[in-house]
Amino acid sequence: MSKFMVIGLGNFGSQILRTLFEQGHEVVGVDLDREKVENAGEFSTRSVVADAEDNDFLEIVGALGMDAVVVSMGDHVSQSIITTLLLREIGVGHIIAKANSASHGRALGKVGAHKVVYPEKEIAVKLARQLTNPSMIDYLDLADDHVMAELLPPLEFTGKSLAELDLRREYNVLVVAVRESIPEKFVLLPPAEYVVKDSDTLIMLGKSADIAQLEKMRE
Amino acid sequence: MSKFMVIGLGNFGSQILRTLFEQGHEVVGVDLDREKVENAGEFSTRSVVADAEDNDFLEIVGALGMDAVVVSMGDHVSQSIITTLLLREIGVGHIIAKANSASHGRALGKVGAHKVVYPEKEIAVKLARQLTNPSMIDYLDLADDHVMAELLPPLEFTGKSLAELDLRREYNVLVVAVRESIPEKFVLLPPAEYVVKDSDTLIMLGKSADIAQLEKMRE
Ligand SMILES: Nc1ncnc2c1ncn2[C@@H]1O[C@H](COP(=O)(O)OP(=O)(O)OP(=O)(O)O)[C@@H](O)[C@H]1O
Ligand SMILES: Nc1ncnc2c1ncn2[C@@H]1O[C@H](COP(=O)(O)OP(=O)(O)OP(=O)(O)O)[C@@H](O)[C@H]1O
Repeated sequence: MSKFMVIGLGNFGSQILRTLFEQGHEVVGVDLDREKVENAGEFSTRSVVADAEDNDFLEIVGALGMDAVVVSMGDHVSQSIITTLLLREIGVGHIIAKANSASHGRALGKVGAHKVVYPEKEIAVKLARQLTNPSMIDYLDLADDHVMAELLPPLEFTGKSLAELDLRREYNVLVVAVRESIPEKFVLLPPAEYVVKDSDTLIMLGKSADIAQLEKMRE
Repeated sequence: MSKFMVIGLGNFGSQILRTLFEQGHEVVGVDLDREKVENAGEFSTRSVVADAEDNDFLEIVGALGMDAVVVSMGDHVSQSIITTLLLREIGVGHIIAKANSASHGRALGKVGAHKVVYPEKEIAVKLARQLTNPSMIDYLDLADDHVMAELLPPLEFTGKSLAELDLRREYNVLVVAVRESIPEKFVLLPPAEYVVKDSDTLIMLGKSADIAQLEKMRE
């Protein structure tokens, strides 16, 4: 069991507090707003009304003893920067800060955040990709321009086996799994003779441009 | 090129507006707040100050002609529900609505949202998983309790080949790729004689519990 502190109990802050609490960890919530602190009482070990920019407070409440501290005050840019700075100065070893813009994120990194997250941007980029390409069910950016994508197969794939389609040679992508929907079943590394149905989705790995090529075939 | 409308220009709304605009699509931003509308002018085709709960307005501004409309008013629960209802009543074919709680999301579904997104919750769950398990770099939930995870390999894997480790038989997981960090290189479906280095990360597929087993080995 680990110990976490979350400073700033907006939408994101209270979600991370609740998720860690429900996983059985010790979590402390901090906010200036009394009502938010009272609401957080149900999904935290302890919740405290305080100003996180008060240096003495961070030491008293035991920020140093936490496995990680999350600073979630995206719209309160100066407060989040000062709080991150103070946490780093007292020696907190793992600080995660939420940013609402790229410049805010860079400043948080400079003053000591170990990790910066951009929740709205991350989901906006994913949603934009799904809106502009309906065959893309879900994806994850990997490294070196590779993506893992779950796609509806192009219509001309239906009724053909993976061996016939020879996706590695033809399109430079790798089918690592198939999700069948009737009944819902997940087939890891399907055999070459697997025949694609139009109700299947294909989980593929490949370079972003190669995957995009396949997405366009269905339009 | 497609046409999108985004109603509610908070953090998430303005991010999705900007992302779609930068991808070259026609985007219309709507908000009650004049300052937010003026700021959005730079990253939208058109931005309009208006009350989205005004039925006539939605028809005049052409919501019906959009490929999709995003309703992003998570904290304004009643406004987002009424706006979603009105959009559906005038016949908009693809409505995506942001929710800040599960009950808000269910109500949006009932009044006609085609898709409900929970940006804060989705990233909070991912961050909580990374915080409580430092060997987990990134992951994506697939179907039927399967996950795709990028993990730091357990220390005892270092110096062993994938054939020796025999991960499919021993742990019921599949290594679909390896990310080398020095130099950064991505190896799709590594050969059986690939020897794991401690600076590599392994991209694996498997059941959530089987992947979790591997994560724990590194603690
Ligand atoms: N100095 C401070 N000390 C403690 N809490 C603070 C301080 N300044 C602001 N807060 C709190 O931080 C919380 C979150 O602020 P903010 O709205 O900036 O976050 P956000 O990241 O935009 O929110 P969301 O997660 O809802 O998108 C608010 O509840 C506010 O009361
Ligand atoms: N009836 C309405 N018509 C148009 N815009 C509205 C209406 N009601 C609220 N808004 C706008 O919706 C925007 C977003 O509202 P809200 O804060 O509820 O969203 P949120 O999802 O919590 O925000 P964020 O994306 O920042 O987390 C605000 O800018 C507000 O002015």
